[in-house]
Amino acid sequence: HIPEATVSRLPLYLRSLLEFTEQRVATVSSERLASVAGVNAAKVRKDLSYLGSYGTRGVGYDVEYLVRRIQEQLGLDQDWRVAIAGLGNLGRALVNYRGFGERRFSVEALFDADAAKVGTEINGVVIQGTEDIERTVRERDLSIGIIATPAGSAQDVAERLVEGGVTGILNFAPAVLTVPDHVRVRKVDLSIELQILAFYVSGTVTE
Amino acid sequence: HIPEATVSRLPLYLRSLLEFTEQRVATVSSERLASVAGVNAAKVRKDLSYLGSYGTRGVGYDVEYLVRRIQEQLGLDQDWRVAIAGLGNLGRALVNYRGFGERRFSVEALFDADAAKVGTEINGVVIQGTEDIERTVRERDLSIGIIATPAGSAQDVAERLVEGGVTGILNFAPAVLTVPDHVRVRKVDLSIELQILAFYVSGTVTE
Ligand SMILES: NC(=O)c1ccc[n+]([C@@H]2O[C@H](COP(=O)([O-])OP(=O)(O)OC[C@H]3O[C@@H](n4cnc5c(N)ncnc54)[C@H](O)[C@@H]3O)[C@@H](O)[C@H]2O)c1
Ligand SMILES: NC(=O)c1ccc[n+]([C@@H]2O[C@H](COP(=O)([O-])OP(=O)(O)OC[C@H]3O[C@@H](n4cnc5c(N)ncnc54)[C@H](O)[C@@H]3O)[C@@H](O)[C@H]2O)c1
Repeated sequence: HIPEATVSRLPLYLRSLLEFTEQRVATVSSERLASVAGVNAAKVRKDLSYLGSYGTRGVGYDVEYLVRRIQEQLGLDQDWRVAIAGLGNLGRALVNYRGFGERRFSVEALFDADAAKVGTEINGVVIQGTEDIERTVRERDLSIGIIATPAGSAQDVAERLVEGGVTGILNFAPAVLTVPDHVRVRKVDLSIELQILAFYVSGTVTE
Repeated sequence: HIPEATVSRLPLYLRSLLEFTEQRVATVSSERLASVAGVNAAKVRKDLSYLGSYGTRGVGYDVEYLVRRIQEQLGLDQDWRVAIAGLGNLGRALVNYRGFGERRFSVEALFDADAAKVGTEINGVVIQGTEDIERTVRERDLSIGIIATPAGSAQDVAERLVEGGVTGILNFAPAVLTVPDHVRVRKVDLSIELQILAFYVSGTVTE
């Protein structure tokens, strides 16, 4: 059983560990990982113990072993096939973001309700109409959907994605989605990032 | 001393508490708040104890009091004046996002290096050239900068924002920024959201 707070830190550790791999660093201390994730070293050791990974006192953790363990744990040892619905400003920024491909998330299908956008291409992928969502998700075996539509369309789009077989949804639209129990929805609200930043900027003392 | 993991959950509690306020709900249990933040109820009680806020056993927490306490803690009892640099796909999506204004983050200035964009307007704000960043940040007393430029320009833009007086930076560009100690930088990487979603979709059992 891995706590949610630990899960949300694993990608932060992974990002740094991948940088260490590029710099041919073989071992890393819990202190060094702690500073990149904004927690204390004891918490890092606790987090990594959930993966059955114990460093050697005085030596640290083996970088390559940790990268493999975290990637397995996050399900990144496989390719994830992703659909994006809503190719406005946000959707286009997400399609072009290289950070997704580097983590084996491959954007395979694009959907929009605007007839003027349907049939055009971004990064080699043709935008289809929303009536194609269910069939395309099924045919191309897509497992994750990203919703970047206005709030009013989000529920309808979610239902079409789920009908086609998607089991994970990243929702940017300011709307609460109702989906079956087997589907996981993660809501992104970038104002939360600003609120956390404001906390630190306003000088409140923290751990 | 409030731990970072607690800080990052406060905006999640706040979002739900504001919804309860709209629904005229007077009190809320730690269990109810726990389910919105994806942690257990004991952790909610621990988080809220850092704010000096203790619920009454069997009754729960006073919603209005909690909203005020969390807003004070997050520095949301004041207005935050924000600049955005880089008005491409991502920057435009951020300017238009109503979620910022609802939390008292007001986008006051826009900057881009593309001569064709300078002088045009988004949401009533005129895009200025990057040479204006320092003067405008100082004159309008902006405290937060959001960087949505390509990686290669991020450091230069950060330096101009800091020169003008910004003390918090939300960085979307895939580049590590070097800033003075008094400036807080928060990096956003949306692929981290996908990695966390992938963890839950791949069915790994969690707490
Ligand atoms: N969560 C966050 O932090 C955050 C940040 C920025 C924007 N947003 C939200 O993301 C959404 C997109 O923002 P934007 O700036 O890109 O808006 P936009 O208006 O530029 O783009 C919306 C796109 O969705 C398309 N669309 C409309 N109905 C659709 C449907 N039924 N199916 C598929 N596509 C449909 C439109 O044609 C358009 O291309 C908005 O809901 C906005 O509130 C969220
Ligand atoms: N962190 C994430 O999760 C995430 C997600 C999507 C995109 N991104 C990143 O955000 C950035 C923007 O993405 P996009 O899709 O909007 O790209 P884009 O090319 O559409 O926009 C970039 C904008 O920055 C402007 N610009 C270039 N140099 C500048 C400078 N020196 N000062 C000010 N503005 C300058 C350009 O003129 C353009 O308007 C990229 O670095 C991208 O990698 C990050």
